[in-house]
Amino acid sequence: AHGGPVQKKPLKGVRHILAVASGKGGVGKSTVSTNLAVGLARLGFKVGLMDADIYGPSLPTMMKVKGKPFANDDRRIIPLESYQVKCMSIGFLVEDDQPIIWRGPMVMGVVRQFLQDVAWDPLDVLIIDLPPGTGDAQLTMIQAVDLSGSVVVTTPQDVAVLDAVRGMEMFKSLNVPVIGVVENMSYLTLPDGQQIHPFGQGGGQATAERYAVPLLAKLPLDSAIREGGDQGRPVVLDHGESADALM
Amino acid sequence: AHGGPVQKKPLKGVRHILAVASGKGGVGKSTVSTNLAVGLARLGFKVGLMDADIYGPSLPTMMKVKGKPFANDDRRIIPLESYQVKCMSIGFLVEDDQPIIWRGPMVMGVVRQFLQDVAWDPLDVLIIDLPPGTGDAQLTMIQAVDLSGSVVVTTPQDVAVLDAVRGMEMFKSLNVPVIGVVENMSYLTLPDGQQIHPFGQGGGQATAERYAVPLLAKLPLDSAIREGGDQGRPVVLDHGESADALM
Ligand SMILES: Nc1ncnc2c1ncn2[C@@H]1O[C@H](COP(=O)(O)OP(=O)(O)O)[C@@H](O)[C@H]1O
Ligand SMILES: Nc1ncnc2c1ncn2[C@@H]1O[C@H](COP(=O)(O)OP(=O)(O)O)[C@@H](O)[C@H]1O
Repeated sequence: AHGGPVQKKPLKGVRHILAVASGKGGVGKSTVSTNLAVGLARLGFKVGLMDADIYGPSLPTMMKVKGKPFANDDRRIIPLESYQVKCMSIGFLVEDDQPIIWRGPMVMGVVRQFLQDVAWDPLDVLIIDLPPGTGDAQLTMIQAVDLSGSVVVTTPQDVAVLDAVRGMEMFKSLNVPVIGVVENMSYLTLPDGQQIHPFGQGGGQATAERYAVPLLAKLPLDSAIREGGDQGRPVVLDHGESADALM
Repeated sequence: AHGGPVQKKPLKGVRHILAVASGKGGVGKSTVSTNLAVGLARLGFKVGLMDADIYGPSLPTMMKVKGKPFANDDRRIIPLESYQVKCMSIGFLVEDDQPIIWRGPMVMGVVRQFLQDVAWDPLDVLIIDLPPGTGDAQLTMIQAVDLSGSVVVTTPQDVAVLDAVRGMEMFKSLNVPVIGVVENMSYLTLPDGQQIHPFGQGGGQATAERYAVPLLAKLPLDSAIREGGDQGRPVVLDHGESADALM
């Protein structure tokens, strides 16, 4: 009834496929995905960004891009472009305020389309912003693609480690290399320069050490990052340093 | 193949059923659910708390409760008790670090069991901590229960309103009354007493106004709240005020 597992097809003309995942929502996974994509594009790479969060697409807002995609002569869907990144999101196809009442097979149908029917190539890297969490949908999506690697985004608190570990276990069980862990909202710098830790400390490090992968970055809680997301202008365009830390 | 939609059965001996939802993860929905449950129990009500987040159960950590539930003589599952709240979570049945690789029909089977086969009664209120988001799973769960009302948890930023609206639309389309909106992480009080807004302002108010429901509370970003969650001792037990705001 589900249309069966999706075949792992390599994507023609796409050199690397990188999944960005989180064990739970709200850790800044989409923020990291969009800034990573735009940062790499600024460095000259050909980048694609696929918003695979079918239920809560954030790409249209965060990349300030909207519109109905058209098909090209080969009947493949042309991704919409923003900040030199080729983008695809279910948000381009549905109204913002309607919950997307998808049943399982329809969800996988859409993901399959995003992978196989979109004219992505040529790309150096396609970044897949997975839905938050480690459930059925995430599993099926990962199994549908030949992933070169993955990044797990987490926050510093102890309880976040449990969720991040679920993300790491998910990739491990599917034989996908984890490039590293990104700890977001690590600290907040007060006006007087003092650093405080509203979300605790150490979660990213603990997760990275447990799986012997690098802690790629500790990103601060910074209203510039949030405003970048709200305004649809990823902060890496104006504040390159934290992205370079990620590269 | 899914076992069909679940029949909306009233739960015998349970007076009110309240769903706590969010348009996206990480807004503090489970924090609000656990503190609401414990706060109401402290006021003398008979309270149940069902962790319906099958993929990322947080109840065992936040309520410091774990163990294999037993069946009673009527072959109904006895909820585990914590802080005078009857609790049920998939976390009692699986190992913490394994991603739960459920396929759709299994998920709904578990939810059905949690509703119909658990010895909840007698209860004044059963609080259902829904999975974050507004997808297929949430829809099916809401349709399975005769909900008295719901609460939508959000954060202050503009982009959060879009997600919160999806939550509101979901309840509206299913004819479930929304009791109100809770805005979490509204402000951070610095050591010198100054209030700052790391997550922006106004999202909760905007959502509440748009649907003409009350903004029930604006909860601060407070490490005591996070530590309460991490330690499994909901903050309302030691700092009753913010919960009273919710009641
Ligand atoms: N480092 C940060 N500082 C401030 N706000 C942040 C930061 N990272 C993310 N945010 C904000 O937190 C919210 C959740 O981030 P998002 O990327 O949507 O999380 P996820 O994809 O994990 O659900 C967004 O409003 C975003 O702008
Ligand atoms: N008001 C708050 N102040 C500080 N930390 C908070 C607050 N509300 C939630 N948290 C923390 O934020 C994280 C996410 O909260 P959680 O309740 O799990 O969100 P959700 O259920 O929406 O995914 C947890 O670590 C929690 O302790």
